[in-house]
Amino acid sequence: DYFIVKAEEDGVNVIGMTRGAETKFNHLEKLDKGEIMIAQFTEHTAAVKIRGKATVHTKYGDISSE
Amino acid sequence: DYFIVKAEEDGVNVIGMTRGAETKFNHLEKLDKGEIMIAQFTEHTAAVKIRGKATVHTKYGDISSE
Amino acid sequence: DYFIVKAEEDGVNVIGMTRGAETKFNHLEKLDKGEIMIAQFTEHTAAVKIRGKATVHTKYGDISSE
Amino acid sequence: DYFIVKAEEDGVNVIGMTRGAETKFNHLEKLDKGEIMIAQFTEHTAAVKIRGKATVHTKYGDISSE
Amino acid sequence: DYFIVKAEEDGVNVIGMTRGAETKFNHLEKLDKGEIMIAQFTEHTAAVKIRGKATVHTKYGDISSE
Amino acid sequence: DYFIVKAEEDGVNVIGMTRGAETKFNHLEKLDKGEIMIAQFTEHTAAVKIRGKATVHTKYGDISSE
Amino acid sequence: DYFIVKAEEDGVNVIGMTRGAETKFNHLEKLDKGEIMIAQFTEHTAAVKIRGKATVHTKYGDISSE
Amino acid sequence: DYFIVKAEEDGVNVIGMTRGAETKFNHLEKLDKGEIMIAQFTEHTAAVKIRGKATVHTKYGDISSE
Amino acid sequence: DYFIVKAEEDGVNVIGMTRGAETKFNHLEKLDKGEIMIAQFTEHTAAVKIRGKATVHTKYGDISSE
Amino acid sequence: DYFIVKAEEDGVNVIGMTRGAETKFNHLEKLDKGEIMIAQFTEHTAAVKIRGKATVHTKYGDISSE
Amino acid sequence: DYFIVKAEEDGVNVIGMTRGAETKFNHLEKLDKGEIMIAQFTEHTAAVKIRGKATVHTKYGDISSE
Ligand SMILES: N[C@@H](Cc1c[nH]c2ccccc12)C(=O)O
Ligand SMILES: N[C@@H](Cc1c[nH]c2ccccc12)C(=O)O
Ligand SMILES: N[C@@H](Cc1c[nH]c2ccccc12)C(=O)O
Ligand SMILES: N[C@@H](Cc1c[nH]c2ccccc12)C(=O)O
Ligand SMILES: N[C@@H](Cc1c[nH]c2ccccc12)C(=O)O
Ligand SMILES: N[C@@H](Cc1c[nH]c2ccccc12)C(=O)O
Ligand SMILES: N[C@@H](Cc1c[nH]c2ccccc12)C(=O)O
Ligand SMILES: N[C@@H](Cc1c[nH]c2ccccc12)C(=O)O
Ligand SMILES: N[C@@H](Cc1c[nH]c2ccccc12)C(=O)O
Ligand SMILES: N[C@@H](Cc1c[nH]c2ccccc12)C(=O)O
Ligand SMILES: N[C@@H](Cc1c[nH]c2ccccc12)C(=O)O
Repeated sequence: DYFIVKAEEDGVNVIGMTRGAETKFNHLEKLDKGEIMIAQFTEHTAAVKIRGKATVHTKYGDISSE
Repeated sequence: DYFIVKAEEDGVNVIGMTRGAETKFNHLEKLDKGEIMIAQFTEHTAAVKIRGKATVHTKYGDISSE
Repeated sequence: DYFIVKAEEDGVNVIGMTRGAETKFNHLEKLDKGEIMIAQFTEHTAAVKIRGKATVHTKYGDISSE
Repeated sequence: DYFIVKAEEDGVNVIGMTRGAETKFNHLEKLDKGEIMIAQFTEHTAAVKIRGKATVHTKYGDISSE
Repeated sequence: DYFIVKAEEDGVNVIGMTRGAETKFNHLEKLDKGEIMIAQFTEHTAAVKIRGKATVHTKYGDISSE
Repeated sequence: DYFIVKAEEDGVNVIGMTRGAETKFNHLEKLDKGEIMIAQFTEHTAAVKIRGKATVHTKYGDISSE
Repeated sequence: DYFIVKAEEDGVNVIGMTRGAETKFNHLEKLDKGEIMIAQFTEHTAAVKIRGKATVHTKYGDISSE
Repeated sequence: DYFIVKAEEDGVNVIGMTRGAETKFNHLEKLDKGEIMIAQFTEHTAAVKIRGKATVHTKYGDISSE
Repeated sequence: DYFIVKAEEDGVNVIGMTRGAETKFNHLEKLDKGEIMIAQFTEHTAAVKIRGKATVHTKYGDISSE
Repeated sequence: DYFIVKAEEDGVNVIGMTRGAETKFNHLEKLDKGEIMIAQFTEHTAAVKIRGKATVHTKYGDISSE
Repeated sequence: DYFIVKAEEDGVNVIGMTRGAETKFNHLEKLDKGEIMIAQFTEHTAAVKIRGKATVHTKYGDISSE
């Protein structure tokens, strides 16, 4: 499974959260306006948090973050 | 399987509940208004509880929590 | 497989029932009005009972409990 | 695979029938009016019998028992 | 795979037939009017015969027995 | 995979034919008018022949035998 | 995978052809008018030839042989 | 995966081509007008050539050879 | 996965290209006008090139080569 | 799973990001206007970032980067 | 998974890019106008770049390169 994040402003944060008994941040990717990140769930990333104005494209539809 | 939670207010709680014979909270993620969390079910998380005003996007539709 | 329970009143009970030769309650989660629980079937939970006024969202449609 | 039983009256019986060379009852769950039971087929339950007035939601449609 | 039998009269017979080189009856379940049986194919049951007035709900449609 | 045979007259024959290098009859089930047989393909049955007036419900549609 | 042959005249031939480096006939089933044969592909049968007037029902549609 | 060839004239050739580092003919089946051949891809047959006037029914549609 | 090539002129080339670290031609099949070739991807063939006027039928539609 | 990037200007960057506990760039492919890159997720690439004006074609729709 | 490239001019390049920690070119196939290449992703090819005027047919639609 993957999803797509398109930044609608500068400095959007796509934050990977660890898989496992602990939930910590494993990576923070900064996207500037108009940049796209296509990302999977992985052995290391079981949840993702998005901060900033972006459009997230998923199996269940397109959702805007703010 | 994954689902998406978009916070419609500050301080939304996304609470992971443990897989196994016991059911305890393994993590509490706080989302502020407009933030998005995309999360899977995992070896450690077999149920999730959402408190606060949010929209939950799932395979079975979009549901509002309050 | 998972399903979603949204409490339409306070004190909704989502009761996990054990997988195996025996059928006992393994967990009782109390939901207050507007709270959402997203839950899977697991190694430990093979059936679930819902008491109280709620909406249950499943692969086969949305069903109201009372 | 799972199905959902919603009791339309008090005292609905959801009876699990054993998997194996023998067919006996392994569990009888009593549902009162408005209660919902979501149940899977399992290693121990290969058939289910429903007595009383209920709605059964399945992959093949919604069926009323009486 | 499973199917559903709803008895439209008393004394409907749902007869499990053995899987294997031999074909014998392994179980006869009697359903009274309005009762529902949800049943899988299993290691022990590879065919089923229905006698009496019932509605059988399957992947390929709903069929009435008489 | 399974299919359903509904007898439209007395004495319908549902004949199981063996899987393997040889093709012989392994079972003959007689259905009387209105009776339903739901049957799988199995380790022992790789083909089936139907004689008599019946409706056969399959993945590819409903077919009448005569 | 299976297919269905309905004989539209007497003496329809459903001929199983061997799986393997060789292609020979492994079985010839004669169908009389109105009889139905439901048959799988198997370890021993990788192709089938139909002679005579019949309707063949398959995943890709219904086809008439003559 | 299988496909169906219906001969629209006498002497249609359905030619099996070998799977492997080499590509040779492993079998030539002659079909007369109106005959149907239902054939799978196999361990031994990875491609098929059809000569003569026929209709080929496949997952991607019906195609006429000439 | 397979695809179908129908030659729209004489001398159409269907060229199998090797799977592996190297990419060479493993086979060249010549098709005359109206002939059909149904071919899979295999252990030995990971790409195919078509020269000449043909119609190629695939999962993604029908495409004409020239 | 794969996706397609079509460059709408010169110097579009398609950046592979490593799978694993670390997230680093493993490759940067430069596309000039009109060039197409079709890329999978792999053992080594679990996320991808696109910079520059491009159209990204995915399972969830076509998305423009800027 | 496979895709199809149809050259709309002479000298279209279909370039295979290696799977693995390194990303290098493993093959360059030159297509002349009207030629079709049907290609899979493989153990050795995890991405593909197309240069020149072509139509690329994929699971996600038809895309023109220039
Ligand atoms: N460490 C958690 C991360 C997680 C996934 N889904 C979640 C839902 C809620 C809270 C945490 C999570 C896990 O692997 O399970
Ligand atoms: N610990 C429980 C968590 C759970 C999952 N689904 C549930 C439904 C109801 C109650 C608890 C649960 C389990 O692994 O099974
Ligand atoms: N312990 C039972 C729980 C159960 C699942 N589905 C049921 C249906 C009816 C009654 C009980 C059940 C089992 O594992 O099988
Ligand atoms: N013990 C039986 C239960 C059963 C399942 N499906 C049935 C259909 C008819 C009668 C009995 C059954 C079995 O495991 O197979
Ligand atoms: N004993 C038979 C039962 C059976 C299944 N499908 C059938 C169809 C026809 C006759 C018998 C059967 C078997 O396992 O195969
Ligand atoms: N014994 C044969 C039965 C069979 C299956 N499908 C067929 C089609 C044609 C003739 C015979 C058959 C087999 O296992 O393969
Ligand atoms: N013996 C051949 C039978 C066969 C299957 N499909 C075919 C298509 C053409 C010719 C022969 C065949 C095989 O196993 O492969
Ligand atoms: N021997 C070839 C046969 C083949 C299959 N698909 C093809 C496409 C083109 C040419 C040959 C083939 C192989 O196993 O791969
Ligand atoms: N030998 C190459 C063949 C190939 C498949 N798909 C391709 C795409 C482009 C170039 C070559 C190829 C491989 O196995 O991977
Ligand atoms: N190294 C990370 C890359 C990654 C995949 N999906 C992500 C989402 C957010 C941040 C990083 C990632 C991983 O394998 O998991
Ligand atoms: N060598 C890379 C090739 C690749 C696949 N998808 C990509 C996306 C971006 C950059 C490189 C790639 C890998 O196996 O993963």
